[in-house]
Amino acid sequence: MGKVIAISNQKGGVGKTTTLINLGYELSKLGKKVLLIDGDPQANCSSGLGVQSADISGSTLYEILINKKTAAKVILETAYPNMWLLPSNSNLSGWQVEIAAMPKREYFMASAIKNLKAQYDFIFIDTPPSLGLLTINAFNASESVLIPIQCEYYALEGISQLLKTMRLVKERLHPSLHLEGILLTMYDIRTKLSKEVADAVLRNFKHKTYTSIIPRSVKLSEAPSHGKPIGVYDETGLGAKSYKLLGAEFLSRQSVA
Amino acid sequence: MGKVIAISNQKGGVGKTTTLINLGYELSKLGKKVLLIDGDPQANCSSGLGVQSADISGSTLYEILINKKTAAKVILETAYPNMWLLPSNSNLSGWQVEIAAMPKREYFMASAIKNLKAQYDFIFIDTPPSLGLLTINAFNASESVLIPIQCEYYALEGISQLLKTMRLVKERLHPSLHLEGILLTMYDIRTKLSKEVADAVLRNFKHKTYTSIIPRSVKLSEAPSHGKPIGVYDETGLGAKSYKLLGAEFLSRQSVA
Ligand SMILES: Nc1ncnc2c1ncn2[C@@H]1O[C@H](COP(=O)(O)OP(=O)(O)OP(=O)(O)O)[C@@H](O)[C@H]1O
Ligand SMILES: Nc1ncnc2c1ncn2[C@@H]1O[C@H](COP(=O)(O)OP(=O)(O)OP(=O)(O)O)[C@@H](O)[C@H]1O
Ligand SMILES: [Mg+2]
Ligand SMILES: [Mg+2]
Repeated sequence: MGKVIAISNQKGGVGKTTTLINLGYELSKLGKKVLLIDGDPQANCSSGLGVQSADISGSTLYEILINKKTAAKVILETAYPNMWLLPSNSNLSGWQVEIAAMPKREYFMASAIKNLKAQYDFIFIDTPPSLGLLTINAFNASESVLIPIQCEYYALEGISQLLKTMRLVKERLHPSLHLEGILLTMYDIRTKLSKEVADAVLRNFKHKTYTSIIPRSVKLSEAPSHGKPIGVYDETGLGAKSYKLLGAEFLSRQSVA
Repeated sequence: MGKVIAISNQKGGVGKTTTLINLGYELSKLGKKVLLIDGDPQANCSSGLGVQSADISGSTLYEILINKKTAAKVILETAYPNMWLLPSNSNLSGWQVEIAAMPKREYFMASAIKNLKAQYDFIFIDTPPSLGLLTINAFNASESVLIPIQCEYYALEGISQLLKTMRLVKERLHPSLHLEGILLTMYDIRTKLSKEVADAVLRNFKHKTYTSIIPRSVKLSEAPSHGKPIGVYDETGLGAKSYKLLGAEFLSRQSVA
């Protein structure tokens, strides 16, 4: 039965979308069936895999959430055998306003995707850099949350706010929600700052932090402009190796649960 | 009479807060009286200037917006003669939900700060990485919007969404809103990608894009952990020089309006 995991951090630009695409790809290469859901109106996950907004007009997560289309009609194959994409475009940003006053507004995404679990091993949901209704919906649709943390000063500040929001969701909306893991990203070996941030995270969350660390790598920032995961765009580089290690570590932690 | 400018881009991690602090500081060194308003519940602007959330509890932008305190009681002096800070903490994130159903909810910030204009030459408002109620409030409180754009692939995608939102705000809520300028940030001279993104931005927005470009610089990412603007933390480095050039160019564009 598929496990649903939200990738979230309200701090912007920390590597949420990059981790979704590349962890998803590495797991698909290890034979797992993976669905990526683009839950951010910026739709970077869709464009990072080469899907342009004009190609999917009227056939996105938004149409599923408003019951206009079924998921089966919207889900796209990718160029990679075990990986599928449920795309989005900027229409999704209007949805939060449309449903703001509706009852059970926090659970729309959960009910929209519950029938998909049986078809995949893992379903990852990308979230926008905020703790608004889209992110809360993604939390309620997920079993756990994977938190990328950029190895920079501001990134430390936001962790307590994010964990507080997760606790509130767990207490009030979704009791089984838990932390999947913390991933250190954009680690720059040239700077003291990266080490200081990494040490601080490990002091507080040692058992929950992946030993695989994603280095800052220009190739990783170039890959989305080619619409490819790093494991395809620059297979032998540091970026690809680090996400490959993460994929293996992520899987090994599943059985230990 | 002070000019109010929002610094905004819904794409996360593009250098909004970094530009607010450092452009503000450079203008203060040129003799302008500058107020920085932390309009993001992440409160990175406050912590980037060394102000910790516990020190300002009960005395932030939130208390002004709910009419519990006057701005004069909340505004802090900084270590720099011509620069002041109106701080925030995570309480601000609850405000958007509290006021979601109130009439004139888009104008609360505008009325809260209108009496401050006479005391400053420039007032800059930091915004969160979203186009929600906080950002709309900041737009309605401002004359113009300064848009930092990171020289990376995903950053290009979001510009049209941001400009569309600005147009809607201009048509429906605030007719005098205009684009202050576009700032290219985190330009990495080692990569083709930076040049491609910069060229694309210049093709579409040549007259509105500052010729001053902010390079990617480790010192810039270290400065906030010391609570200092880059012009103080690493005065002779590339980061400080680029924001100093921006300060001068920003001022020269004011008179040309
Ligand atoms: N390890 C890395 N090294 C260098 N660049 C990276 C790395 N990971 C991501 N990037 C780049 O940094 C930027 C931010 O990453 P990404 O968009 O994945 O973050 P995000 O958290 O999804 O952002 P948002 O908050 O806007 O959704 C992107 O331009 C991406 O290509
Ligand atoms: N020119 C630069 N070179 C290197 N690092 C930078 C530069 N500008 C900003 N940074 C760092 O990049 C990260 C993102 O910058 P910043 O927090 O200012 O962006 P933001 O747009 O305000 O993010 P958010 O969307 O979360 O509000 C921070 O860790 C910051 O220190
Ligand atoms: Mg993203
Ligand atoms: Mg910011």
